[in-house]
Amino acid sequence: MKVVAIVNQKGGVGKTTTAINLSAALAQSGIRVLLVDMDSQGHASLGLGTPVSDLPGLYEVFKGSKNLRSVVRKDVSPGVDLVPGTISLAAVEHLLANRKGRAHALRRHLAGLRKLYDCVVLDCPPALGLLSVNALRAADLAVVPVEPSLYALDGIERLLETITLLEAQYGIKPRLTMLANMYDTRTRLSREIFKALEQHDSLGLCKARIRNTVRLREAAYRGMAVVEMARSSKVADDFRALAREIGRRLDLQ
Amino acid sequence: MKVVAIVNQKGGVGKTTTAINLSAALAQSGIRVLLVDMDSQGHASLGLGTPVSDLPGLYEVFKGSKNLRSVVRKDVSPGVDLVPGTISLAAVEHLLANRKGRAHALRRHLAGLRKLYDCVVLDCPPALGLLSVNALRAADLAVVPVEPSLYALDGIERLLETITLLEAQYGIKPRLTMLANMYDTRTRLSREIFKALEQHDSLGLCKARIRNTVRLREAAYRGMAVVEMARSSKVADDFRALAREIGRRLDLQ
Ligand SMILES: Nc1ncnc2c1ncn2[C@@H]1O[C@H](COP(=O)(O)OP(=O)(O)OP(=O)(O)O)[C@@H](O)[C@H]1O
Ligand SMILES: Nc1ncnc2c1ncn2[C@@H]1O[C@H](COP(=O)(O)OP(=O)(O)OP(=O)(O)O)[C@@H](O)[C@H]1O
Ligand SMILES: [Mg+2]
Ligand SMILES: [Mg+2]
Repeated sequence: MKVVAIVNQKGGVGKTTTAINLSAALAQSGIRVLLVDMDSQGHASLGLGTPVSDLPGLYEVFKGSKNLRSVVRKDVSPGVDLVPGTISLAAVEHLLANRKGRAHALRRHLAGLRKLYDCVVLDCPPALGLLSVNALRAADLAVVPVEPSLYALDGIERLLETITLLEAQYGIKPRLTMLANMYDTRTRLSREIFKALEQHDSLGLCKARIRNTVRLREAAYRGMAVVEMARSSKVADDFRALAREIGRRLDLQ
Repeated sequence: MKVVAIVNQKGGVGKTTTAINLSAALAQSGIRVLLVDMDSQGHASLGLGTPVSDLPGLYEVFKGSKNLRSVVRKDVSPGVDLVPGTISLAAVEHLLANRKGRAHALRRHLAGLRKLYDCVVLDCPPALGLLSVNALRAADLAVVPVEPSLYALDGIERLLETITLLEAQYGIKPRLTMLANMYDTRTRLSREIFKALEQHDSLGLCKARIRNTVRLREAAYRGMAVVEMARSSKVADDFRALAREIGRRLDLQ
Protein backbone atom coordinates (compact mmCIF):
# COMPACT_ATOMS: atom_id res chain seq x y z
CA MET A 1 0.00 0.00 0.00
CA LYS A 2 1.42 3.36 -1.02
CA VAL A 3 0.58 6.72 0.51
CA VAL A 4 0.43 10.05 -1.39
CA ALA A 5 0.12 13.32 0.57
CA ILE A 6 -1.27 16.36 -1.25
CA VAL A 7 0.34 19.20 0.65
CA ASN A 8 0.88 22.98 0.43
CA GLN A 9 0.48 25.49 3.23
CA LYS A 10 -0.71 28.12 0.71
CA GLY A 11 -4.49 28.30 0.51
CA GLY A 12 -6.50 27.58 -2.60
CA VAL A 13 -3.77 26.09 -4.81
CA GLY A 14 -5.87 23.02 -5.63
CA LYS A 15 -4.93 20.44 -2.98
CA THR A 16 -8.50 19.21 -2.57
CA THR A 17 -9.24 19.34 -6.29
CA THR A 18 -6.09 17.25 -6.92
CA ALA A 19 -6.84 14.79 -4.10
CA ILE A 20 -10.38 14.15 -5.34
CA ASN A 21 -9.60 13.79 -9.02
CA LEU A 22 -6.35 11.89 -8.65
CA SER A 23 -8.19 9.41 -6.38
CA ALA A 24 -11.01 8.95 -8.88
CA ALA A 25 -8.63 8.59 -11.84
CA LEU A 26 -6.55 5.97 -10.00
CA ALA A 27 -9.72 4.08 -9.09
CA GLN A 28 -10.92 4.13 -12.71
CA SER A 29 -7.74 2.27 -13.67
CA GLY A 30 -8.53 -0.47 -11.15
CA ILE A 31 -6.53 0.70 -8.15
CA ARG A 32 -8.22 0.40 -4.73
CA VAL A 33 -8.09 3.91 -3.25
CA LEU A 34 -8.72 5.39 0.19
CA LEU A 35 -9.04 9.19 0.24
CA VAL A 36 -8.43 10.72 3.67
CA ASP A 37 -9.79 14.23 4.19
CA MET A 38 -7.46 15.85 6.73
CA ASP A 39 -9.07 19.27 6.68
CA SER A 40 -11.64 20.20 9.33
CA GLN A 41 -13.35 22.23 6.62
CA GLY A 42 -14.12 18.86 5.00
CA HIS A 43 -13.81 19.96 1.38
CA ALA A 44 -12.61 16.67 -0.11
CA SER A 45 -15.75 15.16 1.41
CA LEU A 46 -17.94 18.03 0.21
CA GLY A 47 -16.52 17.87 -3.32
CA LEU A 48 -17.61 14.22 -3.52
CA GLY A 49 -21.11 14.89 -2.24
CA THR A 50 -20.49 14.00 1.43
CA PRO A 51 -21.06 17.06 3.60
CA VAL A 52 -18.83 17.67 6.60
CA SER A 53 -20.33 16.06 9.61
CA ASP A 54 -19.98 15.68 13.30
CA LEU A 55 -19.77 11.92 12.81
CA PRO A 56 -16.67 10.22 14.23
CA GLY A 57 -13.49 10.73 12.18
CA LEU A 58 -9.70 10.87 12.48
CA TYR A 59 -9.87 12.74 15.78
CA GLU A 60 -11.78 9.92 17.43
CA VAL A 61 -9.30 7.44 15.89
CA PHE A 62 -6.28 9.33 17.27
CA LYS A 63 -8.05 9.59 20.62
CA GLY A 64 -8.45 5.84 20.65
CA SER A 65 -12.25 5.69 20.78
CA LYS A 66 -12.68 4.38 17.21
CA ASN A 67 -10.55 2.33 14.87
CA LEU A 68 -9.79 3.70 11.40
CA ARG A 69 -11.77 1.07 9.48
CA SER A 70 -14.94 2.00 11.32
CA VAL A 71 -14.91 5.60 10.12
CA VAL A 72 -14.47 4.77 6.42
CA ARG A 73 -17.31 5.53 3.97
CA LYS A 74 -17.39 3.17 1.02
CA ASP A 75 -17.57 4.16 -2.65
CA VAL A 76 -18.12 7.91 -2.44
CA SER A 77 -16.90 7.76 -6.03
CA PRO A 78 -16.58 4.49 -8.00
CA GLY A 79 -13.67 2.62 -6.38
CA VAL A 80 -12.89 5.39 -3.89
CA ASP A 81 -13.51 4.99 -0.14
CA LEU A 82 -13.33 8.07 2.08
CA VAL A 83 -12.35 8.98 5.63
CA PRO A 84 -14.49 12.14 5.86
CA GLY A 85 -13.21 15.47 7.13
CA THR A 86 -14.88 16.25 10.41
CA ILE A 87 -15.23 19.34 12.54
CA SER A 88 -13.42 17.51 15.34
CA LEU A 89 -10.20 17.50 13.23
CA ALA A 90 -9.68 21.06 14.46
CA ALA A 91 -8.91 19.59 17.88
CA VAL A 92 -6.20 17.17 16.68
CA GLU A 93 -3.45 19.79 17.07
CA HIS A 94 -4.34 20.12 20.72
CA LEU A 95 -4.89 16.40 21.31
CA LEU A 96 -1.52 15.34 19.96
CA ALA A 97 0.47 18.38 21.05
CA ASN A 98 2.22 16.81 23.99
CA ARG A 99 2.10 13.18 23.03
CA LYS A 100 5.15 11.14 22.30
CA GLY A 101 5.16 10.02 18.67
CA ARG A 102 2.72 12.77 17.72
CA ALA A 103 4.00 12.90 14.12
CA HIS A 104 3.48 9.16 13.61
CA ALA A 105 -0.13 8.67 14.65
CA LEU A 106 -1.56 8.57 11.12
CA ARG A 107 1.13 6.23 9.80
CA ARG A 108 0.45 3.76 12.63
CA HIS A 109 -3.29 3.71 12.04
CA LEU A 110 -2.95 3.44 8.25
CA ALA A 111 -0.74 0.35 8.64
CA GLY A 112 -3.83 -1.56 9.76
CA LEU A 113 -5.44 -1.03 6.32
CA ARG A 114 -2.54 -2.42 4.28
CA LYS A 115 -4.52 -5.33 2.86
CA LEU A 116 -7.55 -3.28 1.87
CA TYR A 117 -6.10 -0.55 -0.36
CA ASP A 118 -3.38 -0.13 -2.99
CA CYS A 119 -3.15 3.62 -2.54
CA VAL A 120 -4.07 6.16 0.15
CA VAL A 121 -4.43 9.82 -0.84
CA LEU A 122 -4.21 12.43 1.94
CA ASP A 123 -5.79 15.88 1.44
CA CYS A 124 -4.06 18.38 3.75
CA PRO A 125 -5.26 21.74 5.14
CA PRO A 126 -3.57 25.09 4.29
CA ALA A 127 -1.15 24.97 7.20
CA LEU A 128 1.97 23.06 8.26
CA GLY A 129 0.60 21.94 11.61
CA LEU A 130 0.41 18.46 13.08
CA LEU A 131 -2.09 17.19 10.50
CA SER A 132 0.19 18.02 7.55
CA VAL A 133 3.19 16.73 9.52
CA ASN A 134 1.42 13.42 10.11
CA ALA A 135 0.59 13.26 6.41
CA LEU A 136 4.22 13.90 5.41
CA ARG A 137 5.41 11.26 7.89
CA ALA A 138 2.99 8.69 6.47
CA ALA A 139 3.67 9.53 2.82
CA ASP A 140 5.76 7.67 0.27
CA LEU A 141 5.31 10.67 -2.03
CA ALA A 142 4.25 14.26 -1.34
CA VAL A 143 2.63 16.10 -4.27
CA VAL A 144 2.68 19.89 -4.00
CA PRO A 145 0.15 21.62 -6.29
CA VAL A 146 1.33 25.05 -7.42
CA GLU A 147 -0.62 27.80 -9.17
CA PRO A 148 1.04 30.48 -11.33
CA SER A 149 1.54 33.20 -8.72
CA LEU A 150 4.28 34.82 -6.67
CA TYR A 151 2.71 33.40 -3.52
CA ALA A 152 3.06 29.86 -4.85
CA LEU A 153 6.76 30.36 -5.61
CA ASP A 154 7.35 31.78 -2.16
CA GLY A 155 5.29 28.98 -0.62
CA ILE A 156 7.51 26.33 -2.20
CA GLU A 157 10.64 27.73 -0.57
CA ARG A 158 8.90 27.88 2.81
CA LEU A 159 7.69 24.31 2.43
CA LEU A 160 11.22 23.12 1.65
CA GLU A 161 12.56 24.89 4.76
CA THR A 162 9.87 23.24 6.87
CA ILE A 163 10.61 19.82 5.39
CA THR A 164 14.26 20.25 6.32
CA LEU A 165 13.23 21.02 9.91
CA LEU A 166 10.90 18.02 9.97
CA GLU A 167 13.68 15.76 8.80
CA ALA A 168 15.86 16.93 11.67
CA GLN A 169 13.08 16.72 14.22
CA TYR A 170 11.16 13.59 13.21
CA GLY A 171 13.23 11.83 10.58
CA ILE A 172 10.60 12.64 7.93
CA LYS A 173 11.91 12.57 4.37
CA PRO A 174 9.18 11.96 1.82
CA ARG A 175 9.86 12.10 -1.90
CA LEU A 176 8.53 15.44 -3.14
CA THR A 177 7.19 16.60 -6.45
CA MET A 178 5.37 19.72 -7.63
CA LEU A 179 2.24 19.63 -9.77
CA ALA A 180 1.42 22.54 -12.07
CA ASN A 181 -2.24 23.49 -11.49
CA MET A 182 -4.42 26.14 -13.18
CA TYR A 183 -2.03 25.82 -16.11
CA ASP A 184 -2.86 28.30 -18.88
CA THR A 185 -0.58 28.36 -21.93
CA ARG A 186 -2.21 31.55 -23.20
CA THR A 187 -1.07 33.76 -20.34
CA ARG A 188 2.56 34.74 -20.19
CA LEU A 189 2.72 34.78 -16.38
CA SER A 190 1.63 31.14 -16.28
CA ARG A 191 4.24 30.09 -18.87
CA GLU A 192 6.94 32.13 -17.12
CA ILE A 193 6.24 30.82 -13.64
CA PHE A 194 6.00 27.17 -14.63
CA LYS A 195 9.15 27.52 -16.74
CA ALA A 196 10.95 28.86 -13.63
CA LEU A 197 9.61 25.94 -11.58
CA GLU A 198 10.82 23.38 -14.15
CA GLN A 199 14.32 24.60 -13.43
CA HIS A 200 14.05 24.35 -9.65
CA ASP A 201 17.27 22.89 -8.39
CA SER A 202 15.89 20.64 -5.68
CA LEU A 203 12.30 19.87 -6.64
CA GLY A 204 10.89 18.26 -9.77
CA LEU A 205 7.64 19.06 -11.58
CA CYS A 206 5.23 16.33 -12.68
CA LYS A 207 5.07 15.86 -16.45
CA ALA A 208 1.28 15.89 -16.20
CA ARG A 209 -0.21 19.36 -15.68
CA ILE A 210 -3.75 20.32 -14.71
CA ARG A 211 -5.23 23.04 -16.89
CA ASN A 212 -7.24 26.02 -15.69
CA THR A 213 -10.90 25.20 -16.40
CA VAL A 214 -14.25 26.04 -14.86
CA ARG A 215 -15.18 22.35 -15.27
CA LEU A 216 -13.31 21.60 -12.04
CA ARG A 217 -15.48 24.03 -10.11
CA GLU A 218 -18.58 22.66 -11.81
CA ALA A 219 -17.66 19.10 -10.86
CA ALA A 220 -17.12 20.06 -7.20
CA TYR A 221 -20.42 21.93 -7.29
CA ARG A 222 -22.13 18.72 -8.35
CA GLY A 223 -20.25 16.57 -5.83
CA MET A 224 -18.47 14.47 -8.44
CA ALA A 225 -14.95 13.87 -9.68
CA VAL A 226 -14.42 15.48 -13.09
CA VAL A 227 -13.25 12.12 -14.51
CA GLU A 228 -16.73 10.89 -13.70
CA MET A 229 -18.77 13.98 -14.68
CA ALA A 230 -16.87 14.81 -17.87
CA ARG A 231 -15.07 11.62 -18.79
CA SER A 232 -13.86 12.73 -22.22
CA SER A 233 -12.86 16.29 -21.31
CA LYS A 234 -9.26 17.52 -21.61
CA VAL A 235 -8.93 18.05 -17.86
CA ALA A 236 -10.07 14.44 -17.29
CA ASP A 237 -7.18 13.47 -19.63
CA ASP A 238 -4.86 15.60 -17.45
CA PHE A 239 -5.88 13.70 -14.31
CA ARG A 240 -5.62 10.32 -15.99
CA ALA A 241 -2.10 11.25 -17.14
CA LEU A 242 -1.27 12.30 -13.57
CA ALA A 243 -2.65 9.01 -12.23
CA ARG A 244 -0.52 7.00 -14.65
CA GLU A 245 2.58 9.03 -13.79
CA ILE A 246 2.07 8.65 -10.04
CA GLY A 247 1.15 5.01 -10.49
CA ARG A 248 4.48 4.40 -12.21
CA ARG A 249 6.48 6.37 -9.63
CA LEU A 250 4.92 4.42 -6.77
CA ASP A 251 4.86 1.09 -8.55
CA LEU A 252 1.10 0.75 -7.98
CA GLN A 253 -0.52 -2.54 -9.01
CA MET B 1 -10.21 55.52 12.73
CA LYS B 2 -12.15 52.63 11.24
CA VAL B 3 -11.02 49.01 11.01
CA VAL B 4 -11.85 46.59 8.15
CA ALA B 5 -11.04 42.88 8.54
CA ILE B 6 -10.68 40.80 5.37
CA VAL B 7 -11.64 37.36 6.61
CA ASN B 8 -12.51 33.88 5.28
CA GLN B 9 -11.22 30.58 6.62
CA LYS B 10 -11.28 29.12 3.08
CA GLY B 11 -7.89 29.30 1.41
CA GLY B 12 -7.18 31.22 -1.75
CA VAL B 13 -10.44 33.18 -2.07
CA GLY B 14 -8.60 36.49 -2.48
CA LYS B 15 -8.26 37.89 1.05
CA THR B 16 -4.72 39.15 0.48
CA THR B 17 -5.49 40.41 -3.02
CA THR B 18 -8.47 42.33 -1.63
CA ALA B 19 -6.53 43.69 1.37
CA ILE B 20 -3.70 45.00 -0.82
CA ASN B 21 -5.81 46.57 -3.53
CA LEU B 22 -8.52 47.97 -1.29
CA SER B 23 -5.78 49.61 0.82
CA ALA B 24 -4.11 51.12 -2.24
CA ALA B 25 -7.41 52.34 -3.72
CA LEU B 26 -8.44 53.98 -0.43
CA ALA B 27 -5.04 55.66 -0.19
CA GLN B 28 -5.31 56.98 -3.75
CA SER B 29 -8.48 58.80 -2.69
CA GLY B 30 -6.59 60.54 0.13
CA ILE B 31 -7.37 58.23 3.04
CA ARG B 32 -4.47 57.43 5.42
CA VAL B 33 -4.28 53.63 5.48
CA LEU B 34 -2.48 51.07 7.65
CA LEU B 35 -2.44 47.54 6.22
CA VAL B 36 -1.80 44.85 8.84
CA ASP B 37 -0.59 41.50 7.51
CA MET B 38 -1.89 38.91 9.98
CA ASP B 39 -0.67 35.86 8.10
CA SER B 40 2.65 34.25 9.07
CA GLN B 41 3.02 33.45 5.36
CA GLY B 42 3.37 37.21 4.89
CA HIS B 43 1.62 37.45 1.52
CA ALA B 44 0.18 40.94 1.89
CA SER B 45 3.75 42.05 2.52
CA LEU B 46 5.11 39.97 -0.36
CA GLY B 47 2.47 41.27 -2.77
CA LEU B 48 3.65 44.82 -2.06
CA GLY B 49 7.31 44.01 -2.55
CA THR B 50 8.21 43.50 1.13
CA PRO B 51 9.34 39.91 1.68
CA VAL B 52 8.40 38.10 4.86
CA SER B 53 11.05 38.66 7.43
CA ASP B 54 12.17 37.66 10.82
CA LEU B 55 12.06 41.32 11.83
CA PRO B 56 9.86 42.18 14.85
CA GLY B 57 6.12 42.21 14.15
CA LEU B 58 2.74 41.68 15.80
CA TYR B 59 4.02 38.79 17.88
CA GLU B 60 6.61 40.99 19.56
CA VAL B 61 3.92 43.65 20.07
CA PHE B 62 1.54 41.17 21.74
CA LYS B 63 4.43 39.86 23.82
CA GLY B 64 5.07 43.39 25.02
CA SER B 65 8.62 43.77 23.74
CA LYS B 66 7.74 46.29 21.00
CA ASN B 67 5.04 48.89 20.54
CA LEU B 68 2.91 48.76 17.40
CA ARG B 69 4.19 52.03 15.93
CA SER B 70 7.76 50.75 15.95
CA VAL B 71 6.99 47.81 13.66
CA VAL B 72 5.23 49.87 10.97
CA ARG B 73 6.87 50.24 7.53
CA LYS B 74 5.96 53.48 5.83
CA ASP B 75 4.65 53.89 2.27
CA VAL B 76 4.98 50.36 0.91
CA SER B 77 2.48 51.69 -1.62
CA PRO B 78 1.66 55.40 -2.02
CA GLY B 79 -0.25 56.35 1.14
CA VAL B 80 -0.20 52.83 2.58
CA ASP B 81 1.82 51.92 5.67
CA LEU B 82 2.30 48.24 6.53
CA VAL B 83 2.69 46.06 9.62
CA PRO B 84 4.52 43.20 7.87
CA GLY B 85 3.60 39.56 8.27
CA THR B 86 6.34 37.80 10.15
CA ILE B 87 7.25 34.20 10.73
CA SER B 88 6.79 34.77 14.47
CA LEU B 89 3.02 35.28 13.90
CA ALA B 90 2.76 31.50 13.88
CA ALA B 91 3.47 31.59 17.61
CA VAL B 92 0.68 34.07 18.49
CA GLU B 93 -1.90 31.30 18.96
CA HIS B 94 0.32 29.74 21.60
CA LEU B 95 1.31 33.05 23.21
CA LEU B 96 -2.25 34.26 23.72
CA ALA B 97 -3.88 30.90 24.34
CA ASN B 98 -4.25 31.18 28.06
CA ARG B 99 -4.26 34.90 28.50
CA LYS B 100 -7.20 36.84 29.75
CA GLY B 101 -8.51 39.16 27.05
CA ARG B 102 -6.81 37.13 24.34
CA ALA B 103 -9.40 38.19 21.74
CA HIS B 104 -8.84 41.89 22.41
CA ALA B 105 -5.07 42.25 22.10
CA LEU B 106 -5.12 43.70 18.58
CA ARG B 107 -7.93 46.16 19.32
CA ARG B 108 -6.03 47.51 22.35
CA HIS B 109 -2.82 48.04 20.42
CA LEU B 110 -4.58 49.61 17.42
CA ALA B 111 -6.22 52.17 19.70
CA GLY B 112 -2.83 53.81 20.14
CA LEU B 113 -2.70 54.64 16.40
CA ARG B 114 -6.05 56.45 16.28
CA LYS B 115 -4.58 59.81 15.33
CA LEU B 116 -2.30 58.46 12.60
CA TYR B 117 -4.69 56.61 10.29
CA ASP B 118 -8.23 56.95 8.96
CA CYS B 119 -8.54 53.27 8.09
CA VAL B 120 -6.84 50.03 9.12
CA VAL B 121 -7.14 46.98 6.84
CA LEU B 122 -6.46 43.55 8.37
CA ASP B 123 -5.44 40.63 6.11
CA CYS B 124 -6.34 37.35 7.85
CA PRO B 125 -4.94 33.82 7.38
CA PRO B 126 -7.08 30.87 6.12
CA ALA B 127 -8.18 29.77 9.58
CA LEU B 128 -10.51 30.96 12.35
CA GLY B 129 -7.87 30.90 15.09
CA LEU B 130 -6.88 33.64 17.50
CA LEU B 131 -5.47 35.93 14.78
CA SER B 132 -8.77 36.02 12.85
CA VAL B 133 -10.68 36.30 16.14
CA ASN B 134 -8.58 39.31 17.13
CA ALA B 135 -9.23 40.83 13.72
CA LEU B 136 -13.00 40.31 14.03
CA ARG B 137 -12.96 41.82 17.54
CA ALA B 138 -11.08 44.89 16.31
CA ALA B 139 -13.17 45.36 13.17
CA ASP B 140 -15.96 47.83 12.46
CA LEU B 141 -16.63 45.88 9.25
CA ALA B 142 -15.64 42.38 8.16
CA VAL B 143 -15.40 41.82 4.39
CA VAL B 144 -15.62 38.19 3.29
CA PRO B 145 -14.30 37.59 -0.25
CA VAL B 146 -16.07 34.69 -1.98
CA GLU B 147 -15.15 32.91 -5.20
CA PRO B 148 -17.68 31.06 -7.34
CA SER B 149 -17.35 27.57 -5.90
CA LEU B 150 -19.20 25.13 -3.67
CA TYR B 151 -16.45 25.45 -1.08
CA ALA B 152 -17.02 29.19 -0.83
CA LEU B 153 -20.76 28.73 -0.24
CA ASP B 154 -20.07 26.12 2.43
CA GLY B 155 -17.39 28.34 3.95
CA ILE B 156 -19.86 31.20 4.38
CA GLU B 157 -22.20 29.09 6.48
CA ARG B 158 -19.32 27.87 8.64
CA LEU B 159 -18.09 31.43 9.12
CA LEU B 160 -21.56 32.54 10.23
CA GLU B 161 -21.72 29.69 12.76
CA THR B 162 -18.31 30.68 14.12
CA ILE B 163 -19.32 34.33 14.35
CA THR B 164 -22.35 33.33 16.39
CA LEU B 165 -20.08 31.41 18.79
CA LEU B 166 -17.69 34.37 19.01
CA GLU B 167 -20.54 36.67 19.89
CA ALA B 168 -21.54 34.39 22.76
CA GLN B 169 -17.97 33.91 23.94
CA TYR B 170 -16.39 37.33 23.47
CA GLY B 171 -19.18 39.73 22.61
CA ILE B 172 -17.80 40.11 19.08
CA LYS B 173 -20.38 41.34 16.59
CA PRO B 174 -18.79 43.02 13.55
CA ARG B 175 -20.86 44.15 10.60
CA LEU B 176 -20.36 41.59 7.85
CA THR B 177 -20.50 41.79 4.10
CA MET B 178 -19.48 39.43 1.28
CA LEU B 179 -17.41 40.51 -1.71
CA ALA B 180 -17.75 38.67 -5.03
CA ASN B 181 -14.23 37.88 -6.26
CA MET B 182 -13.07 36.16 -9.47
CA TYR B 183 -16.36 37.34 -10.95
CA ASP B 184 -16.84 36.07 -14.50
CA THR B 185 -20.10 36.92 -16.26
CA ARG B 186 -19.32 34.53 -19.10
CA THR B 187 -19.43 31.35 -17.02
CA ARG B 188 -22.79 30.14 -15.85
CA LEU B 189 -21.47 28.72 -12.55
CA SER B 190 -20.18 32.16 -11.58
CA ARG B 191 -23.51 33.86 -12.43
CA GLU B 192 -25.46 31.14 -10.63
CA ILE B 193 -23.38 31.19 -7.44
CA PHE B 194 -23.29 34.95 -7.09
CA LYS B 195 -27.01 35.13 -7.79
CA ALA B 196 -27.58 32.65 -4.95
CA LEU B 197 -25.35 34.73 -2.66
CA GLU B 198 -27.27 37.94 -3.48
CA GLN B 199 -30.31 36.30 -1.94
CA HIS B 200 -28.58 35.19 1.25
CA ASP B 201 -30.96 35.85 4.09
CA SER B 202 -28.47 37.11 6.66
CA LEU B 203 -25.48 38.43 4.73
CA GLY B 204 -25.28 41.13 2.09
CA LEU B 205 -23.04 41.29 -0.97
CA CYS B 206 -21.04 44.40 -1.87
CA LYS B 207 -22.31 46.19 -4.99
CA ALA B 208 -18.72 46.35 -6.24
CA ARG B 209 -17.40 43.05 -7.59
CA ILE B 210 -13.83 42.08 -8.46
CA ARG B 211 -13.51 40.43 -11.86
CA ASN B 212 -11.41 37.37 -12.65
CA THR B 213 -8.27 38.66 -14.37
CA VAL B 214 -4.65 37.59 -14.64
CA ARG B 215 -3.69 41.25 -14.03
CA LEU B 216 -4.11 40.66 -10.30
CA ARG B 217 -1.56 37.87 -10.36
CA GLU B 218 0.76 39.97 -12.50
CA ALA B 219 0.53 42.87 -10.07
CA ALA B 220 1.37 40.65 -7.09
CA TYR B 221 4.24 39.17 -9.09
CA ARG B 222 5.63 42.68 -9.52
CA GLY B 223 5.04 43.63 -5.88
CA MET B 224 2.53 46.39 -6.66
CA ALA B 225 -1.13 47.13 -6.17
CA VAL B 226 -3.04 46.80 -9.44
CA VAL B 227 -4.43 50.34 -9.03
CA GLU B 228 -0.82 51.47 -9.23
CA MET B 229 0.47 49.08 -11.92
CA ALA B 230 -2.58 49.30 -14.22
CA ARG B 231 -4.35 52.47 -13.19
CA SER B 232 -6.85 52.57 -16.04
CA SER B 233 -7.69 48.84 -16.15
CA LYS B 234 -11.20 47.56 -15.46
CA VAL B 235 -10.12 45.70 -12.32
CA ALA B 236 -8.59 48.94 -10.99
CA ASP B 237 -12.06 50.45 -11.54
CA ASP B 238 -13.53 47.53 -9.56
CA PHE B 239 -11.26 48.27 -6.59
CA ARG B 240 -11.90 51.99 -6.72
CA ALA B 241 -15.64 51.25 -6.69
CA LEU B 242 -15.11 48.96 -3.70
CA ALA B 243 -13.09 51.65 -1.91
CA ARG B 244 -15.85 54.23 -2.45
CA GLU B 245 -18.51 51.79 -1.25
CA ILE B 246 -16.58 50.85 1.89
CA GLY B 247 -15.65 54.47 2.46
CA ARG B 248 -19.35 55.39 2.50
CA ARG B 249 -20.32 52.49 4.75
CA LEU B 250 -17.67 53.42 7.29
CA ASP B 251 -18.03 57.17 6.92
CA LEU B 252 -14.33 57.55 6.11
CA GLN B 253 -12.91 61.09 5.82
N1 LIG C 1 -7.17 23.68 -12.45
C1 LIG C 1 -8.19 24.40 -11.96
N2 LIG C 1 -8.95 25.16 -12.78
C2 LIG C 1 -9.99 25.89 -12.30
N3 LIG C 1 -10.35 25.94 -11.00
C3 LIG C 1 -9.63 25.21 -10.14
C4 LIG C 1 -8.52 24.40 -10.56
N4 LIG C 1 -8.01 23.79 -9.44
C5 LIG C 1 -8.76 24.20 -8.41
N5 LIG C 1 -9.75 25.05 -8.82
C6 LIG C 1 -10.73 25.73 -7.99
O1 LIG C 1 -10.03 26.64 -7.15
C7 LIG C 1 -10.61 26.65 -5.84
C8 LIG C 1 -9.55 26.23 -4.82
O2 LIG C 1 -9.20 24.88 -5.04
P1 LIG C 1 -9.07 23.85 -3.82
O3 LIG C 1 -10.16 24.06 -2.82
O4 LIG C 1 -8.92 22.48 -4.41
O5 LIG C 1 -7.68 24.32 -3.21
P2 LIG C 1 -7.06 23.89 -1.81
O6 LIG C 1 -5.59 24.03 -1.95
O7 LIG C 1 -7.57 22.55 -1.39
O8 LIG C 1 -7.64 24.99 -0.84
P3 LIG C 1 -7.48 25.01 0.78
O9 LIG C 1 -6.11 25.57 1.02
O10 LIG C 1 -8.58 25.94 1.24
O11 LIG C 1 -7.64 23.60 1.27
C9 LIG C 1 -11.79 25.68 -5.88
O12 LIG C 1 -12.97 26.43 -6.12
C10 LIG C 1 -11.49 24.79 -7.07
O13 LIG C 1 -12.66 24.27 -7.67
N1 LIG D 1 -10.07 38.39 -9.04
C1 LIG D 1 -9.00 37.62 -9.26
N2 LIG D 1 -8.66 37.27 -10.53
C2 LIG D 1 -7.58 36.49 -10.78
N3 LIG D 1 -6.75 36.01 -9.83
C3 LIG D 1 -7.04 36.33 -8.55
C4 LIG D 1 -8.16 37.15 -8.19
N4 LIG D 1 -8.16 37.29 -6.84
C5 LIG D 1 -7.10 36.60 -6.38
N5 LIG D 1 -6.41 36.03 -7.41
C6 LIG D 1 -5.23 35.18 -7.32
O1 LIG D 1 -5.61 33.98 -6.67
C7 LIG D 1 -4.57 33.55 -5.77
C8 LIG D 1 -5.13 33.49 -4.35
O2 LIG D 1 -5.44 34.80 -3.91
P1 LIG D 1 -5.02 35.32 -2.47
O3 LIG D 1 -3.65 34.85 -2.12
O4 LIG D 1 -5.28 36.79 -2.44
O5 LIG D 1 -6.10 34.55 -1.58
P2 LIG D 1 -6.11 34.41 -0.01
O6 LIG D 1 -7.53 34.22 0.38
O7 LIG D 1 -5.38 35.56 0.64
O8 LIG D 1 -5.28 33.07 0.23
P3 LIG D 1 -4.81 32.47 1.65
O9 LIG D 1 -6.02 31.78 2.17
O10 LIG D 1 -3.69 31.53 1.30
O11 LIG D 1 -4.39 33.64 2.50
C9 LIG D 1 -3.43 34.55 -5.92
O12 LIG D 1 -2.49 34.02 -6.84
C10 LIG D 1 -4.10 35.79 -6.50
O13 LIG D 1 -3.22 36.56 -7.28
MG1 LIG E 1 -8.49 21.97 0.39
MG1 LIG F 1 -3.80 35.52 2.01
